[in-house]
Amino acid sequence: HVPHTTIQRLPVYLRCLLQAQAARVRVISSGDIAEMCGTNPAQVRKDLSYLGELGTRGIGYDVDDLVGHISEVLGITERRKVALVGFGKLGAALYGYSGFAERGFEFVAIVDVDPAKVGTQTDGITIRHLDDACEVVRASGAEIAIISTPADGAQAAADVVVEAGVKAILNLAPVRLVVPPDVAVRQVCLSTDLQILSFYLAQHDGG
Amino acid sequence: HVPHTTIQRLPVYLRCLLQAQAARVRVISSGDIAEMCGTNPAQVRKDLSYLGELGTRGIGYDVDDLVGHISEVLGITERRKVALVGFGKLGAALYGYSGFAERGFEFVAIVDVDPAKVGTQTDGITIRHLDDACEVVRASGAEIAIISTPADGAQAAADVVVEAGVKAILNLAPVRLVVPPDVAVRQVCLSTDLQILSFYLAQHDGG
Ligand SMILES: NC(=O)c1ccc[n+]([C@@H]2O[C@H](COP(=O)([O-])OP(=O)(O)OC[C@H]3O[C@@H](n4cnc5c(N)ncnc54)[C@H](O)[C@@H]3O)[C@@H](O)[C@H]2O)c1
Ligand SMILES: NC(=O)c1ccc[n+]([C@@H]2O[C@H](COP(=O)([O-])OP(=O)(O)OC[C@H]3O[C@@H](n4cnc5c(N)ncnc54)[C@H](O)[C@@H]3O)[C@@H](O)[C@H]2O)c1
Repeated sequence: HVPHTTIQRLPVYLRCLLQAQAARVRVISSGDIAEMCGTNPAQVRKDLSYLGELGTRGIGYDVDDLVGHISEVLGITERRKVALVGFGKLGAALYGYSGFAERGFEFVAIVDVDPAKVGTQTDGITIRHLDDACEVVRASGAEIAIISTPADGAQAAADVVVEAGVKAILNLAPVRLVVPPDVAVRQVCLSTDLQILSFYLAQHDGG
Repeated sequence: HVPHTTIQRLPVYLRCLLQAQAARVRVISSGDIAEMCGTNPAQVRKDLSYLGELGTRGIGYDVDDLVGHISEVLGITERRKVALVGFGKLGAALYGYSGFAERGFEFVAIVDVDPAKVGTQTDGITIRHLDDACEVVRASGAEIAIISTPADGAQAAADVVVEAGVKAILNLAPVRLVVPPDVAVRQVCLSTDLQILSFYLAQHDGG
């Protein structure tokens, strides 16, 4: 069993290891990983120990090996299909973000309610109406849904994608979603990031 | 000294405590806070212990008192001024997000390079050109900058806001910013959220 706090750090380790791989580093120590990721070596060793016997004491970890292990644990060795509900300013920015495709996440369905958007195409995907979303999302094979509707539309959007068989939701709308226990939800809240930055400002001011 | 991992959780505790406050809860236990925030009671007690002697064993914490303490530590008892660099799809979505104002973050300057945007007004703020950004951001009193430019414009945008006296940056562009040691940077990476969701999918599939 991998603790939730460890899972949160694995993508960060992966990002740093991919940078090391691109720089043709073959072996890396827990100290190097910690430095690249802004954590400490003991935390890195503890987190990676949940993935099995991976490193060699005194020498370090094989970079290719570690990239493979973490990718497998994160279930990203194959492409993951994503449905987008709400194609407004935020939805369009996420759809256009190259970082998702680079990590194997592929948009396969877009849903909205705006008559001016429904029926139009963007990069080969036709924007469909919420009323048709259950069949569209099911037929698309989407496993993850990103919800970027206004707050008052988010729960209904979640209900529809869950009915379509989606088991993982990234929610950007500022409401707490109610979903069955076998559906994972991650809530994005950029205000939390601003509050953390505000903490450092307060410290800087001697507060 | 408050550890970085504790700081990351304080905004989440605050969000839950504000919900409790709205529901007229006067006293709350570490167990209740843990349940609302998806963590465990020992972690809550340990985190809050860094803020001083706040709870009473066996009774719990005074909700109003805790809200006050955490707000003070996070430096959000006063409004924080924010500059936005890059007014594209993502920038416009952040500018229009009511969650920031609700938590005391106020936009005071917007910067872009697109001639079709520069000089136009949105809600009383005139979009200014990057060339004028240093004076504009300094004059606005912005303490935090949000960077939502394309990747190739992000470092130059950071240099300009740092020169203007900004000490905290929320970076949405997919590049690692180089800033002086007294400037705090938080990197937003929604792909990390998708990778964490993918982990739960892999577990669900019995992977
Ligand atoms: N989590 C954060 O930090 C953060 C930051 C910025 C914005 N947001 C939130 O993201 C959401 C989207 O913001 P935006 O700026 O793109 O808004 P927007 O108004 O530009 O876009 C919303 C889109 O959703 C569509 N829509 C409306 N109701 C719908 C429904 N029931 N089902 C499907 N689609 C529906 C609209 O037609 C529109 O295309 C909002 O809830 C906003 O509060 C969150
Ligand atoms: N972190 C994440 O998870 C995530 C998600 C989505 C998008 N993004 C990133 O956010 C950024 C913005 O995305 P978008 O969809 O809004 O793009 P966009 O093209 O719609 O908007 C970019 C805006 O920046 C302006 N601009 C260009 N160069 C500039 C410069 N040097 N200085 C100031 N302004 C400049 C443009 O005129 C435009 O208004 C991109 O870097 C994108 O990769 C990140």
